[in-house]
Amino acid sequence: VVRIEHVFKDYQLGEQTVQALHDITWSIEAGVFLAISGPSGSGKTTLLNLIGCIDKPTRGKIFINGDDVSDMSPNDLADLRSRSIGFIFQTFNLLPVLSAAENVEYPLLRRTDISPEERKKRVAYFLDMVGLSKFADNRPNQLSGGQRQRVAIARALAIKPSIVLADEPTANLDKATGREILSLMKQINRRLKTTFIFSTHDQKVIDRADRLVQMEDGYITAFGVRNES
Amino acid sequence: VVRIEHVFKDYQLGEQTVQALHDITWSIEAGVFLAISGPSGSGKTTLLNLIGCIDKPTRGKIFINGDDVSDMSPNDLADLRSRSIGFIFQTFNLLPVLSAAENVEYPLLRRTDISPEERKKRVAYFLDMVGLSKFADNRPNQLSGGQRQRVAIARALAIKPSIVLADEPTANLDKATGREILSLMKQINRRLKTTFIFSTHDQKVIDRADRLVQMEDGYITAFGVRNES
Ligand SMILES: Nc1ncnc2c1ncn2[C@@H]1O[C@H](COP(=O)(O)OP(=O)(O)OP(=O)(O)O)[C@@H](O)[C@H]1O
Ligand SMILES: Nc1ncnc2c1ncn2[C@@H]1O[C@H](COP(=O)(O)OP(=O)(O)OP(=O)(O)O)[C@@H](O)[C@H]1O
Ligand SMILES: [Mg+2]
Ligand SMILES: [Mg+2]
Repeated sequence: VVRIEHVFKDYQLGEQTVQALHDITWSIEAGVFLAISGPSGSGKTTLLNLIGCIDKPTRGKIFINGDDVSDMSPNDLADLRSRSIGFIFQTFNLLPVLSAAENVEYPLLRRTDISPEERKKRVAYFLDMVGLSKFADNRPNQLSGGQRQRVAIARALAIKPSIVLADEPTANLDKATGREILSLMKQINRRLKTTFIFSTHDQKVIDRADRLVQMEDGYITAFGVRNES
Repeated sequence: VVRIEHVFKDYQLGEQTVQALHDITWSIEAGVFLAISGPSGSGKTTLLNLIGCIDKPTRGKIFINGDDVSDMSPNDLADLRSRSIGFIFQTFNLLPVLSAAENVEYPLLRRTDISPEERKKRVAYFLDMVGLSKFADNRPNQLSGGQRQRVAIARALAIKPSIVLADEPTANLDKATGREILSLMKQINRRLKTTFIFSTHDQKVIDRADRLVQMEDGYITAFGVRNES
């Protein structure tokens, strides 16, 4: 469902060029529960941003569902993201003037195929799934760190995308809440065959993944497959 | 070093009053390594903000080094914070237009007792301690999540404060980096007798704490003391 071919990502820093990703080549099968781990600064977020089409590689190609994303217009990419890719950002990126419910609803507004009633139903359902029904009207600055993270999670899941990109989705959650969220995602993965791609430092997530990738200094250093029941 | 007496914190949410903290009474001895744990939304950040004097209780009193902070002017509080309290925020709160080094230096600019040479020395020293010497000139948007977290940590430690308030300082760090940062803080705690107060979901931090507090729904539900070598 995701194919990455000889992808490089460079950043300019003053006069220097920083190589954040080197020669990444990789295929991700549909329906996997994949964890990318690696030290701070190793390139996990950079890679997720390229797969999520919110950034472009310096070299190389990325294919989502078989389509070359470098051929797509900004409008096509925005459509792709609102239909197929749910992104849970490391820094949440909630809209401060909107309530929790409005934040969850926001990406659905673009979807002409979803009725207003269906939209409201999904918002209520996913806020409930992450334990935040009582906080639907709170704005982000009226929420704790872990509550904001859960709004970001509900927002990505409510799209019912084919691919969920989750950048450290449990970093700000206590163990019990983290386990609940992980089980929710596993359920969705099993029932709807949604592909989950995590960047994570959390051993709980790594333990429940069926594919593992290790990164270091912008390289992929190991691939692992686990046969899970 | 910190005394909290019958502290309550309420928030207005539309017509409702949300009680985020109930009747917190607690004394924290100088030089402890204290971890506050509890579910997402239980009030940890709220409590840290009150101890750090960046918020005021709705009722009750807070004493820092014996002084009642409700008597202090905004200027006195700002001085107190720039001298005695290092705060590592859950959302880092770095200044986007400044480099990593400038962000670490920022609270020191207010300190007329520290020479420019001493300031530069401290910035270099603490950036090195958190493994970011090579990233001194990067701005926050040119840093990974864990790198930003480490800049926030260096910024708080460079003040050499008597109290460090750390709101989930390892949430975005891989295990190895998290352990290094924790050992650094333990060293500072032992050598300089700095008081460390953590809000955390990380078992590694809890395991190295000599005082533990559990919170739930705005109440303290348990206190623990560990006799550590
Ligand atoms: N705009 C930029 N300019 C220069 N360097 C950058 C920029 N963005 C990221 N980097 C560098 O790219 C490297 C990879 O960053 P990335 O955010 O992908 O790391 P990460 O694996 O997600 O780390 P963490 O676990 O800390 O979140 C880092 O060393 C970072 O300093
Ligand atoms: N400005 C506000 N208005 C209304 N409610 C608020 C406001 N700020 C915080 N709250 C509520 O106060 C409670 C405690 O929040 P706090 O940020 O202290 O939790 P926390 O223990 O730090 O959680 P986490 O582990 O998720 O970071 C939460 O339920 C939150 O929704
Ligand atoms: Mg990252
Ligand atoms: Mg918090």
